[in-house]
Amino acid sequence: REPVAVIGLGRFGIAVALELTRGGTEVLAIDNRPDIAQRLSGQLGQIMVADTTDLDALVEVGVADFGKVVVAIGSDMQASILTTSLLSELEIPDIWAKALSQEHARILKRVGAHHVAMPENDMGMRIAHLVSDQMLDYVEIDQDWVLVKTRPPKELCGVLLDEARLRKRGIAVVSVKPEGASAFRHLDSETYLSYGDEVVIAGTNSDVDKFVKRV
Amino acid sequence: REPVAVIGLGRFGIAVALELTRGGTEVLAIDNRPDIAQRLSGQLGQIMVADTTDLDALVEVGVADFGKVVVAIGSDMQASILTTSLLSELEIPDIWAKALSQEHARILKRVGAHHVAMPENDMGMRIAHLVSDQMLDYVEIDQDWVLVKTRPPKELCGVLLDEARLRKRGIAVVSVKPEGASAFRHLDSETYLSYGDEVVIAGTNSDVDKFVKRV
Ligand SMILES: Nc1ncnc2c1ncn2[C@@H]1O[C@H](COP(=O)(O)OP(=O)(O)OP(=O)(O)O)[C@@H](O)[C@H]1O
Ligand SMILES: Nc1ncnc2c1ncn2[C@@H]1O[C@H](COP(=O)(O)OP(=O)(O)OP(=O)(O)O)[C@@H](O)[C@H]1O
Repeated sequence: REPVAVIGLGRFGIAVALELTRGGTEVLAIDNRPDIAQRLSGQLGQIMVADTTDLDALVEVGVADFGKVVVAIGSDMQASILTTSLLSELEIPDIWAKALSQEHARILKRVGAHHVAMPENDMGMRIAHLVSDQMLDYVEIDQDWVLVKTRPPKELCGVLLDEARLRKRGIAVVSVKPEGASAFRHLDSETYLSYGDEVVIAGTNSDVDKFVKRV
Repeated sequence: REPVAVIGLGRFGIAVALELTRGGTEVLAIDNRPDIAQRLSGQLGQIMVADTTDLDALVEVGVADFGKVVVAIGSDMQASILTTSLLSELEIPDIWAKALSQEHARILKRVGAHHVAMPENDMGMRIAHLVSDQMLDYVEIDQDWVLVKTRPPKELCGVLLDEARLRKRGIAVVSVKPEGASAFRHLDSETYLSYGDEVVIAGTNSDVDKFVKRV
């Protein structure tokens, strides 16, 4: 499994580095603040202090040999753009960068980021759906394809699940966690849902929206 | 549809307020910085300037009548906790708050937040999986139930999809976006996958992990 370099150890960068480490991926964590490196030295394998807007420093800490680098520098837009641009010059094949805004995201892509993430923005959209629609979870897995965790609408409770009929309405019930069960599972050929269950539903935004509204 | 008050218009708060507004929910947006209120006055219906750590100010802007409030104050942990605590005193029935850390999340719950979100942390975890496992998307919809968007593993390409066999390995292929298609759709009774397709797969962390590894 390929090692990954994570630059910038704010909350986002730390989460990336820790989750990679938990999954068995070797991580090189870099930040220009010595106090941050100090604080994390217990939790992360390898931490280096470097200013990544400096090409020599980047090469010196060994980033040039990495196949994958995550630029998790947050509020300093200039440092984030400059670092990304240098990584692109070093021909790093897979560069991920955190963006603060759509404009920042455009610039990052222009200077060589292969993938851009906007954590606060994506999460804000997700929370908006949870708050207004009483879903337990809402995920846009693609442009107009969503997966929603919710209680089954009344009409689905206490009757044999008619998957063909739901399909006509653009809906598929993907998984179920029966009331009292500790985990989700796939559907059986014969499923009865009750109100205390949780289900995962898939479909387009509007099909799922119409469907869930009838809870 | 119930109106929602959003306090704190950083990147997360703005995303919540805008997405709610797009979905047709009435939003009262609040921030104590006049310049922020000024800048957003075009995009958000109703914006008020108030210091939400002041109970009188909270009551004055009308928050006491809301059924749902999102506390999106970020870096000022004290203001976030105090605001949440006051909202709880006002007996707001549904309080969502953004947390900076697990400890902050615990305190927010203790002072009355019904739901806590950690955007940078959740997104960091998600990005970690995308970077290391070459998935197109990775979502934990429950404790140990994940939905993953990916290219089909070689073994699934060019043959009739055997759902029963996959089920024995704990896997369900939930949706497919055939190469060249512009959108995802549900599976047909007879599906052939090819390498250029994208699929959404569901299962436990370890079942999906084993399965995707064989791409
Ligand atoms: N030139 C640089 N070289 C290396 N690290 C840098 C550089 N500039 C900033 N950083 C580091 O990036 C980290 C994250 O940046 P910052 O804290 O501004 O982001 P943030 O948006 O608050 O992050 P998050 O939302 O992830 O908490 C900081 O720890 C900072 O020290
Ligand atoms: N007491 C308060 N009353 C009202 N608004 C407040 C108060 N304290 C802070 N805010 C507002 O909360 C907003 C978000 O806070 P801040 O920018 O510190 O968070 P952040 O973590 O950077 O946010 P994000 O990650 O969402 O961009 C700011 O616009 C700030 O003005």
